[in-house]
Amino acid sequence: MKLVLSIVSNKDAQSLTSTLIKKGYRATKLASTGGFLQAGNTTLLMGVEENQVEDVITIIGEVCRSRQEILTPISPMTGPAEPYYPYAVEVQVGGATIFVLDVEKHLKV
Amino acid sequence: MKLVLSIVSNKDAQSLTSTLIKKGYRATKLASTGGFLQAGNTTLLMGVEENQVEDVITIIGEVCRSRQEILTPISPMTGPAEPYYPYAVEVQVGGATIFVLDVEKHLKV
Amino acid sequence: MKLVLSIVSNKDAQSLTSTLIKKGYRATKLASTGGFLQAGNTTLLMGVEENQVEDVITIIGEVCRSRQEILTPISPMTGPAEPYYPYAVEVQVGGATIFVLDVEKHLKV
Ligand SMILES: Nc1ncnc2c1ncn2[C@@H]1O[C@@H]2COP(=O)(O)O[C@H]3[C@@H](O)[C@H](n4cnc5c(N)ncnc54)O[C@@H]3COP(=O)(O)O[C@H]2[C@H]1O
Ligand SMILES: Nc1ncnc2c1ncn2[C@@H]1O[C@@H]2COP(=O)(O)O[C@H]3[C@@H](O)[C@H](n4cnc5c(N)ncnc54)O[C@@H]3COP(=O)(O)O[C@H]2[C@H]1O
Ligand SMILES: Nc1ncnc2c1ncn2[C@@H]1O[C@@H]2COP(=O)(O)O[C@H]3[C@@H](O)[C@H](n4cnc5c(N)ncnc54)O[C@@H]3COP(=O)(O)O[C@H]2[C@H]1O
Repeated sequence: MKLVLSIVSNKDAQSLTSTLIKKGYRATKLASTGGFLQAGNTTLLMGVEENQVEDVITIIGEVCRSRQEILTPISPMTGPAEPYYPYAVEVQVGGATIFVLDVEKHLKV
Repeated sequence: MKLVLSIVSNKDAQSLTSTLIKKGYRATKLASTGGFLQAGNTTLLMGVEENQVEDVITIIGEVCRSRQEILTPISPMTGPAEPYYPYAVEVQVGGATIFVLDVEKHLKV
Repeated sequence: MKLVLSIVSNKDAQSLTSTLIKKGYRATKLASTGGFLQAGNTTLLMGVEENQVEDVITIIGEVCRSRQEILTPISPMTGPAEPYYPYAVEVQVGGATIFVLDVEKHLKV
């Protein structure tokens, strides 16, 4: 049993969850915030049998399309009250960051 | 040291947390959403000494009673605006899904 | 690759995240609740290269100052409607609780 932890954009979270559920997988969603952009995203937790991890990763890659966007992060040196943002950055958004962790014990009570 | 990650129903989360805390355990709660029912539930994170994992699992099992309910998940093919839900399902709710992960390093700073 | 999971006070979360991001680290924040005080705190998730874990732990320790405070937890035996809290406790707040977990697979799609 593995724990697949994926951080995905909010735009992709709903269709990703639907796709995974329709294929019989189980998932738990957490509302999260990206440290750099300080924008909301979604952290998906999935306990997955080892032999199904590759399939899950494939699904995530198909549903979450990575794309370039120009964005303005709230500068850590100023706050939201600051009307002038001195820089814009081009970042890759969408896509997914995936961590696979080993699970020593998995049970339902 | 192990990390015990438990997904429990919101109805059980408060009494589960109280019971664990009264017994001296430490816990951190995250508000989460089940992928299938799209309803709120609770993800509990607990760093637990290896020799106490069994006790923690026993407590979770005693507090979180699993039961059958008829529920209507919001269909992934429609949205909340859709007034007609074409199906109801009997699902097991309550109970807990538990993952035990190994912790390589645990420290407080 | 390791997953560094840190539970920090809300007061420290913003400056901690800024400091980590300025040094090039990536982080995802989750809003969480401490089981004992039932107060909001922040759970930070960071995928970190193994040789950078020590640096990350040092940063967390420098930014999150641990201090003593007198606090009144909402008693698990009563509820928020209860006007009389029979006890106050001195607890250590601030600081950080850190768990380092091994990551078997890390990828971006
Ligand atoms: N310190 C930094 N300096 C310069 N650029 C930076 C940066 N941190 C992030 N970025 C850039 O900004 C994008 C959004 O990052 P954010 O932290 O808001 O949102 C991130 C974060 O929530 C999560 N994430 C990615 N890698 C992570 C890791 N190693 N640990 C924890 N969370 C991670 O996935 C979201 C998307 O990450 P992704 O890498 O695709 O895309 C990142 C990356 O292109
Ligand atoms: N391997 C895993 N990885 C990550 N999270 C997990 C997990 N197994 C369970 N969970 C979490 O625990 C909640 C209860 O799961 P349980 O299997 O008891 O109870 C489930 C199960 O009886 C059923 N169910 C879940 N996914 C299904 C699917 N793909 N197809 C059919 N029935 C499903 O609906 C109930 C509620 O599911 P929901 O997703 O709303 O909420 C789930 C989910 O948040
Ligand atoms: N092993 C672990 N697993 C999961 N999460 C953990 C953890 N150790 C610490 N945490 C998280 O870190 C926060 C601060 O913990 P700390 O031990 O520094 O500071 C704690 C500790 O001094 C005390 N405390 C916590 N649980 C206690 C208990 N069962 N009995 C007596 N004192 C407790 O109250 C402070 C605030 O605790 P609170 O639960 O509100 O918030 C905790 C909790 O969210």
